[in-house]
Amino acid sequence: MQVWTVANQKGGVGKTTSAVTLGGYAAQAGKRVLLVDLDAQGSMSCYFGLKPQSLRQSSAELMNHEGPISRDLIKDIVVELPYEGLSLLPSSPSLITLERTSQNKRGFGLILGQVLSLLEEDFDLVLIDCPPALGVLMINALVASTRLIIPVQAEFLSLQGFARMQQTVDMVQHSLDTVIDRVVVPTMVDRRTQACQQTVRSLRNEFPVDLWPGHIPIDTKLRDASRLGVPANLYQPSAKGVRAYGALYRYLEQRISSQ
Amino acid sequence: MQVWTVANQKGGVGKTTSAVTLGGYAAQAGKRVLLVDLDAQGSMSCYFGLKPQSLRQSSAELMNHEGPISRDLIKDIVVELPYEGLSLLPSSPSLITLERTSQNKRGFGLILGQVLSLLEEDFDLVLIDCPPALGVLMINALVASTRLIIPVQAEFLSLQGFARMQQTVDMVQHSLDTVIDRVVVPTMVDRRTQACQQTVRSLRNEFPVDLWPGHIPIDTKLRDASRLGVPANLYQPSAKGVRAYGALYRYLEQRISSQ
Ligand SMILES: Nc1ncnc2c1ncn2[C@@H]1O[C@H](COP(=O)(O)OP(=O)(O)OP(=O)(O)O)[C@@H](O)[C@H]1O
Ligand SMILES: Nc1ncnc2c1ncn2[C@@H]1O[C@H](COP(=O)(O)OP(=O)(O)OP(=O)(O)O)[C@@H](O)[C@H]1O
Ligand SMILES: [Mg+2]
Ligand SMILES: [Mg+2]
Repeated sequence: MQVWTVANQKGGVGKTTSAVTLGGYAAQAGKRVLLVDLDAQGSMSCYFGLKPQSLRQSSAELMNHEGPISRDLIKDIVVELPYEGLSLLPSSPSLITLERTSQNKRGFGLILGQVLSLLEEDFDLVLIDCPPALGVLMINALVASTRLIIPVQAEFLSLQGFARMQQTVDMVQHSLDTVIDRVVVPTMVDRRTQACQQTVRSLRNEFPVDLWPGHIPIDTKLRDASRLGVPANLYQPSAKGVRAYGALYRYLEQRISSQ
Repeated sequence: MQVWTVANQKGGVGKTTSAVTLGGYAAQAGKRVLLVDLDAQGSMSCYFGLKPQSLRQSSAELMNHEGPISRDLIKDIVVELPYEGLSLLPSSPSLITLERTSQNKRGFGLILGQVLSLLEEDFDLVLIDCPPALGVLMINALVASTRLIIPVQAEFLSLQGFARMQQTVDMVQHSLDTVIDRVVVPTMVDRRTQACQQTVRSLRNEFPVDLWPGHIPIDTKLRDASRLGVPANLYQPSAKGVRAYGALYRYLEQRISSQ
């Protein structure tokens, strides 16, 4: 089972859109996919028409759970989506209190990893959507992952927090003595503006190894898909932004086999 | 002294851009303006060329301070910007730990209000930029404020967390027995897309009282200004997105006098 985290503490860079759309392509390729919503605002859960504030159980119950967690409990909380091969572990607003309450619990960073290890037989790929913050939830996701996908909007304010993001990943990698494969994905690229092209070029200079050679263009079809609650690859596969995510998914698959 | 908070837990909706650009217009109108960066990722500080990770002192020192805070200490930390009437209380990455460490401190939500009350004689307007999260930093900002400006991107994923934002503000208002004037500002509106116009219309139905009758259009000049570190009203005052912020500033000023 592969576990991919999609994270960046900068807000609005396309984390949720990337996690859902890649999940859609993986399911279409025949994989059994689990989407995990770790963001208290619940964009990924809302994308599929769920109301995080009224769900009885969510990812927060698993993270907050006292005592051992059984596979049956997790399977109870996971929602099967009406799209072949796609399931969702929804979020709830109470995730926000975890930042504060988990401070003193030893080993709190390992919980999500333990939960997902119980699902080895059930899924081929897990995609985790993170909130825009460098907190305990992102640490949990990094610890549980084999790969980190970092969507970056190709413009000034979005690049500022980037170096700190890398430091957090280095710290997690160092303390676990593992390697997390990092892939940086330029998103919402508007070819028409000069500034955008300049930023993509400087990204290539700064991160030659981790940067995906392609980019995701601005495409309103990706927004329309979120409003309709359909993975973009099933909604408008020929749209340019959607096709770009298809190319990204194939790149990530091929990158696994050559690791 | 007026204190305006700019907040929305949804990421990338234009909080930092709104706080800086409104601050620029207020300074141009002769006000003494303090910009406060409460976001650990420090977009507002980066906007003006500061490096939050290497600042010796920041808003985090004030929020973490043991014992009484003097006006001199605050004035030491505040940076005068090279633009007439504009000063900045910068952020630092250590703000992120406040979410976790402040849990047990009684009255932690009141600290920022106490700090700003020491500056009554020094500034006419304070604009607070918040991180994309419903946490203790946003609570601090709301407690210290007379007004809340909520930028909302006119599209599906951005509207989902909106109701919860309103609940948080209701809770703060109720516990302090005060009224915070709320103004919802549609941002990054792209008139060309059908979905956008539909969403702005549904915003008007849902929040008839609090919604600013105008909107901020998509305008790359606002991004260019952030890259150059210049308030947008001084960089390209005739650009359509910049002019829209001018209209918003005038609306907010007139709304004060009629309260
Ligand atoms: N390539 C694209 N073209 C056009 N719009 C896009 C694109 N990618 C994402 N969007 C839209 O931009 C907005 C932000 O995207 P999204 O919510 O996925 O970002 P996020 O990083 O998950 O935000 P948050 O930090 O709040 O979690 C959404 O309205 C989404 O529909
Ligand atoms: N009206 C606009 N037109 C075009 N670009 C805009 C507009 N307003 C903001 N932007 C750009 O969109 C991006 C997001 O804006 P900004 O960083 O101000 O949002 P934010 O809500 O503060 O994000 P965060 O949640 O990370 O704090 C920035 O690159 C900014 O330059
Ligand atoms: Mg998201
Ligand atoms: Mg910001």
